Amino acid sequence: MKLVLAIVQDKDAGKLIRALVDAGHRATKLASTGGFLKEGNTTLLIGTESSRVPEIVDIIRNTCRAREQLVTPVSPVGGPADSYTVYPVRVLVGGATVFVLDVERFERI
Amino acid sequence: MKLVLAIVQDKDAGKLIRALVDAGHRATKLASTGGFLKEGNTTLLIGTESSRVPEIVDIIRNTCRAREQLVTPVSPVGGPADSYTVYPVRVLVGGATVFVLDVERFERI
Amino acid sequence: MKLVLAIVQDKDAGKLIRALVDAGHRATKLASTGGFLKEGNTTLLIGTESSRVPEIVDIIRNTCRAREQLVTPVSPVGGPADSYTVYPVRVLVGGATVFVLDVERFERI
Ligand SMILES: Nc1ncnc2c1ncn2[C@@H]1O[C@@H]2COP(=O)(O)O[C@H]3[C@@H](O)[C@H](n4cnc5c(N)ncnc54)O[C@@H]3COP(=O)(O)O[C@H]2[C@H]1O
Ligand SMILES: Nc1ncnc2c1ncn2[C@@H]1O[C@@H]2COP(=O)(O)O[C@H]3[C@@H](O)[C@H](n4cnc5c(N)ncnc54)O[C@@H]3COP(=O)(O)O[C@H]2[C@H]1O
Ligand SMILES: Nc1ncnc2c1ncn2[C@@H]1O[C@@H]2COP(=O)(O)O[C@H]3[C@@H](O)[C@H](n4cnc5c(N)ncnc54)O[C@@H]3COP(=O)(O)O[C@H]2[C@H]1O
Repeated sequence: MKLVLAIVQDKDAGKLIRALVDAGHRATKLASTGGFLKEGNTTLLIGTESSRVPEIVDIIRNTCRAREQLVTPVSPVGGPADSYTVYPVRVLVGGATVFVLDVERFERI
Repeated sequence: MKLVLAIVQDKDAGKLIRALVDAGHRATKLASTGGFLKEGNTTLLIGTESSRVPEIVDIIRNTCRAREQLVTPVSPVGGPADSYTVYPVRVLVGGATVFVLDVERFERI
Repeated sequence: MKLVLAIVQDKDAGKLIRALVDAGHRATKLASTGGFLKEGNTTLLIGTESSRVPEIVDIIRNTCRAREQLVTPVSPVGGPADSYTVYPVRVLVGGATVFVLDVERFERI
């Protein structure tokens, strides 16, 4: 048994969950926040038999996509106190970050 | 050291946490949502010594119970456009889904 | 690859995340609740290469600190029905509780 922990963008979460459920998988959704951009994202827990992990990774690959996000830093970068030229920063936010953990014991109660 | 991750129904979460705390266990609660029914549920994190895992599984077994839930599908199943017979679907929601993970390193800071 | 799961007090979460991000780490924040005090706290997920785990534990040690919390029990302890002497209880809440889990497979999608 494995536990797949996938951090995905909110825009893709609904589509990913539907695809997982349609394929017979079970998933639990947690609301989370990215440490860098401080924006809401989604952390999914997907417990599954080891043999189905590749299938789940494929579903994630097919439903989640990387997006560029423009971020305006909170304070101006460099320059004297009275010249406020703010340069927005481009950040590439991945479709998904996936961790597969081994499960020592699994119980359905 | 092990980390027990238990997904339980909100109705049983309070009772389960009280029983764990009374028995000297420590637990952290996360609000979660089921991927299929899209209803709120609870994900508990319980870090514990390996020897106490069976005791924790027993506590879960004694406080969490399976319930049948009637779900009305969003759209009518089959039939022509103007005959709207909607059949509620019965879904058995388990008392708990429990994953036990091995902890390589544990620190109290 | 390892997954560091750290449960910290809300007061320290912002400072900890900034320190992790400044050091080039990635972190995902989950809002959680302590099972005993029923107060909000923060659960952080930090995926990292094994070699960087000690560095992360140090950052946690340097930014999170234990605090004493006074808790007034909900009902008076002992005594007859009409004498309400309530004794607040001191609880030491640790700076952080840290679990390091092994990651079998890691994907960036
Ligand atoms: N310390 C840092 N220095 C410079 N740039 C940084 C950085 N931390 C993050 N970024 C950049 O900002 C994007 C959003 O990160 P955030 O932490 O908000 O949101 C992250 C975070 O919530 C989660 N995540 C990614 N890797 C993680 C890991 N190793 N551990 C825990 N969470 C992770 O997935 C979201 C998307 O991450 P992704 O890597 O695709 O995209 C990241 C990356 O391009
Ligand atoms: N392997 C796993 N990995 C991650 N989380 C897991 C999991 N197994 C269970 N869960 C979590 O526990 C809740 C109850 O699942 P259970 O299997 O008892 O009860 C399930 C099951 O009877 C049914 N169900 C779930 N997914 C299904 C699917 N893909 N196809 C058919 N029935 C499904 O609907 C009930 C409620 O499911 P829901 O997703 O709303 O809520 C699930 C989900 O949040
Ligand atoms: N092994 C573990 N597994 C999962 N989560 C863990 C954990 N150890 C700690 N935590 C999390 O970290 C918070 C602080 O725990 P700490 O042990 O420092 O500080 C604790 C401890 O001093 C005390 N405490 C907790 N559970 C107790 C119990 N069953 N009996 C007596 N005292 C307890 O109350 C403080 C606050 O506890 P609270 O539960 O509200 O909040 C806990 C809980 O959310």
